Amino acid sequence: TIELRGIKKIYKMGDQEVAALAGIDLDIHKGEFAALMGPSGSGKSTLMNILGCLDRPTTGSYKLDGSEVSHLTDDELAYTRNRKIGFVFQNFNLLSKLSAVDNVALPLLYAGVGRSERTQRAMHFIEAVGLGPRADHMPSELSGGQRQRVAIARALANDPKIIMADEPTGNLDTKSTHEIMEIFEDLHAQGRTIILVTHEPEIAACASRQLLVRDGIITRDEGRGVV
Amino acid sequence: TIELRGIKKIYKMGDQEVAALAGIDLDIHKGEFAALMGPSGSGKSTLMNILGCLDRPTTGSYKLDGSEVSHLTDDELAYTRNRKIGFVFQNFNLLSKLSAVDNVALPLLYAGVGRSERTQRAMHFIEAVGLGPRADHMPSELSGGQRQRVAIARALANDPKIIMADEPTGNLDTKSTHEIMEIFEDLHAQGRTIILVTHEPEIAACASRQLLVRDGIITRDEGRGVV
Ligand SMILES: Nc1ncnc2c1ncn2[C@@H]1O[C@H](COP(=O)(O)OP(=O)(O)OP(=O)(O)O)[C@@H](O)[C@H]1O
Ligand SMILES: Nc1ncnc2c1ncn2[C@@H]1O[C@H](COP(=O)(O)OP(=O)(O)OP(=O)(O)O)[C@@H](O)[C@H]1O
Ligand SMILES: [Mg+2]
Ligand SMILES: [Mg+2]
Repeated sequence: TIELRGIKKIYKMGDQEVAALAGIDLDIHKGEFAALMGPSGSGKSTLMNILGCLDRPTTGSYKLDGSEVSHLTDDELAYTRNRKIGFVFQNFNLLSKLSAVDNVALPLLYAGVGRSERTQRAMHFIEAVGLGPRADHMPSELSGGQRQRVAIARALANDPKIIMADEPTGNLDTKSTHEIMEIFEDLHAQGRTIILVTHEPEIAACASRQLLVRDGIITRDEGRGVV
Repeated sequence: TIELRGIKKIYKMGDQEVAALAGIDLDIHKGEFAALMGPSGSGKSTLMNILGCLDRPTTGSYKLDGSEVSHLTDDELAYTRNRKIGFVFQNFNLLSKLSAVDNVALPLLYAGVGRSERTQRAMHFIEAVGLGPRADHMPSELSGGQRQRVAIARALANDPKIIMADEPTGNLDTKSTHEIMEIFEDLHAQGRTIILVTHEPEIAACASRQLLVRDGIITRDEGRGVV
């Protein structure tokens, strides 16, 4: 369960302030499938980064499964990110010196999984996103949509209970998009929580809950509590 | 005018070969508006990079306005890229140490435009893509869609005759997408050549010519010669 209260993220630029998030109250229950939409620059990635424990709010409270995230130690935070949350970044964030399969295996390495099991599980997800023949390519030897799919595979590798994906199909053709959405729908059917940012209405329609963000606040919230 | 004959791009990986482009013949006339579609990994960005004089084919001929590109000196190639072609990269390629407006002004700097005119023209395009209030932000202080729009503004800054855009609206919401497509349609109405990669059929529909790429070759080509 995710509980945000009064979340603000304010950047100081000289004597100006940019409020990326201007006061977010949000509850997301275990097993929900929520789509986050809104104009470019409205605060979606900022909100996702806070939900994913990758960034801290300027003010406000974030309780994840009952624990206040701002009170967690760095080790506890890293553990939460590694075990509980699978995060797909808007700009992929692959490590350029690791091959596709090694990028996907990285969360498993951090989780202490042994080498042969790591390779086996990473290859399972590499193949699930259609990149078997590209497993040993470096990120610079992959197309944009292939890198995006490696980022998706990496988010799923550690079998997380919560999947947060920031525009996971922005660089994908229709067929690859459908394949990825089927993966998310399967994971949701298994009881996982899915939060996905998209600007495409047909993708948002796959979710049971629809949130609209504008100028750092949530202006619409439909389908709450539907699992 | 663009004339490609027998264009191949082959990557050697150990004892394997990946044919990103497997033999492209293509004519694009001045003033055409062409959309390039195809599955993830099919060769679209590779083709765009060759068209944009950013990469050389393994074999084949590319004549741009009658001149064989492979025979141009480095200086002539740089001049061509700077003056004739505005290129929007799939992954934006902004310089992280320059602000948004300075990124947009960079092609003008290379073209020898004086400082105050540079700032004026760069701001014109920054505002055209809706980023006036973000002109002094660094790329790391911008959202994904804002960076994409800076990349678009930069491609237009030097008033190029040919605009090549690789998935320019992949990270944009519907409203921003429409604004960008209006800009491209205006530029086309002024007689410029536009080549744009997209995976969205509604965007491809704005073009008069539709090309489909699969496994490194062109498998469909409709609307040829329509200007
Ligand atoms: N440096 C490289 N070494 C080996 N293979 C490469 C290299 N660069 C690209 N490729 C391969 O060439 C193929 C074409 O890549 P390209 O980037 O042109 O695809 P694309 O059509 O733009 O895909 P997308 O829609 O995902 O952006 C891909 O299968 C990719 O894995
Ligand atoms: N480090 C920063 N300093 C100042 N402003 C910032 C910084 N990072 C983000 N912003 C601003 O915060 C706002 C929200 O950014 P965010 O990345 O969350 O938007 P978004 O909804 O994800 O947009 P997009 O759909 O384009 O990806 C934007 O207007 C952006 O310019
Ligand atoms: Mg974003
Ligand atoms: Mg591409």
